[in-house]
Amino acid sequence: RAQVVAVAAQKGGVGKTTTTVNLACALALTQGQRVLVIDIDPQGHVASSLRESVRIAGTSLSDILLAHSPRDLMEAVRDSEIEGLSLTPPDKALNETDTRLSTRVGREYILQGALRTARTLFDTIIIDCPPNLGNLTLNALVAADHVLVPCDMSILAFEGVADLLGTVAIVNDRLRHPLSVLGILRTRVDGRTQQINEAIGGALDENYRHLILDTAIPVNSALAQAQAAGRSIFQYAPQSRGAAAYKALAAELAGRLAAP
Amino acid sequence: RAQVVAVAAQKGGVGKTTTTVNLACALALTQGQRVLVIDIDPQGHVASSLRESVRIAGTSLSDILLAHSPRDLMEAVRDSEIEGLSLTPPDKALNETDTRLSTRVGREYILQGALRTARTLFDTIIIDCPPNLGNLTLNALVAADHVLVPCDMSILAFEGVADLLGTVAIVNDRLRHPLSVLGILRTRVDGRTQQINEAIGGALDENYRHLILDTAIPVNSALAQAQAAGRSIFQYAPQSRGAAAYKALAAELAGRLAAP
Ligand SMILES: Nc1ncnc2c1ncn2[C@@H]1O[C@H](COP(=O)(O)OP(=O)(O)OP(=O)(O)O)[C@@H](O)[C@H]1O
Ligand SMILES: Nc1ncnc2c1ncn2[C@@H]1O[C@H](COP(=O)(O)OP(=O)(O)OP(=O)(O)O)[C@@H](O)[C@H]1O
Ligand SMILES: [Mg+2]
Ligand SMILES: [Mg+2]
Repeated sequence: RAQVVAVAAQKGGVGKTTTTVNLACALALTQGQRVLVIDIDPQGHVASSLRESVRIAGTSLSDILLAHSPRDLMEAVRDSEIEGLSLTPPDKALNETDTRLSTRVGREYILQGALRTARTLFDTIIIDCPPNLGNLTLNALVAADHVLVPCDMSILAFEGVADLLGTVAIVNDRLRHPLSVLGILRTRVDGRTQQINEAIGGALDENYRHLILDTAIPVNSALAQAQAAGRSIFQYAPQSRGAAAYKALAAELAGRLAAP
Repeated sequence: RAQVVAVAAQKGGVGKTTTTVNLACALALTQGQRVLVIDIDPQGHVASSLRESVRIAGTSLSDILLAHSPRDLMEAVRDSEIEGLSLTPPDKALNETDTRLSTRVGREYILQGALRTARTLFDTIIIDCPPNLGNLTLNALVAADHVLVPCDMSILAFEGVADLLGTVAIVNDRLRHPLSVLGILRTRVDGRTQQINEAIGGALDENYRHLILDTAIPVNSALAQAQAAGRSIFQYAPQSRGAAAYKALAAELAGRLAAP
């Protein structure tokens, strides 16, 4: 049975998509896993980041979420050209879907119900979330076993962690769904700005010491260039610091995800 | 009568809040304007960025937007300690407000109606938008005369410009609201990564040549440090490249905003 991980942060631009794509590829390529990536962000940036290896599908995530009787997520899933990696297509209609979900009974549980088959077919399922705490992110959190929270070295991203953890607490308490925090991932750590790294790193340590992952992702222009080239970091620059960091992250998490 | 500018981009982390705060301060401090900043992003990062100069108010933006009979935005406005600058308080309840607006008749026009008095009291009104195209951003676009679109030097931010301009076209055509594009602002231009600057700068030039503003904002760690210190760049590091860039932006835009 697959472990489901939602990659979420209300703060924009902290590295949710970069982490989703490169962690998924690292789990598939270096840990030998079968990985499914679900892109529940209307921006559809997972497919842009891997456009060299992805074919656009017919059925969209919106078709599954808005169906009047339950549908199976697998109808929207397509294999990629990366060994062991499958994903859902980009879906700009998710903007309207978010609004339309507001009036559905049990709106938070729709994705969770659609994942039954997918959970038997993959080792890990990773969900890339939009930068907000609306119905789409809510569906991802309720469908997930764990949440991974990227946080870059900025005061605004640090403040955003508390908002997200507040939403996680609501999912646990009010919706009685056991969602664990897999960890806070420090991203875009820039060796040239030690002052702000120490300030934000220190604040994270003081408030969330037990949640901070050992692996931190350095600022590495190869990651942005790989995205522009439509490839994972492992295809674009396998020897880069970005590739090494995401490989280390996959190793750090694989053990925790495998545990029953 | 004030000119209203929405600062919007679906892509997260491109510099919407950094631009809103520092452009507003530059217009107040270097162009002698009376400026109102409206924070319609649930993250409430305008107040965090200026926390050394801001007092939290009683009435929130959600109180205004959800009122059953029209209320005046000025009930939520407070002066800051920065000469010529006023703003609305941070409002995390805007997350739920966004959902609750979905079922209101004419949901897109609520902020526009609440601005009548404010338009007579200020020279420029700037609205900081969340990283999505939901009801809050829609309200900001319909209330605005112009939209300013920050875009950093990344393929994902470049792709996001088309999504936003698509929404602007819907506001113009379907809602018959004359909204002009004040310009696309290149942000976080990093002198060390010329290759990607030329790629993204070139793509912007090819697709949106007439919309690209002359002023570009360089990557400047003083901007992030100023935010961490709760001050505008003009209070924190007035001689920095970031301060010079936002001063130049204010000069470039002041002329266009003043024109009847
Ligand atoms: N470690 C890194 N080094 C250099 N650039 C990075 C790194 N991580 C992310 N980036 C760049 O930063 C930008 C933001 O990253 P990304 O789009 O993954 O964030 P996000 O949280 O998914 O954004 P959104 O909130 O819009 O969904 C992108 O241009 C990406 O290429
Ligand atoms: N020119 C710049 N140089 C250096 N850092 C910058 C610059 N502009 C913005 N930043 C930093 O980049 C991060 C993103 O900026 P900001 O929060 O203003 O973007 P945003 O578009 O408002 O994000 P969101 O989508 O979450 O609302 C912040 O940490 C900010 O300090
Ligand atoms: Mg993303
Ligand atoms: Mg912002």
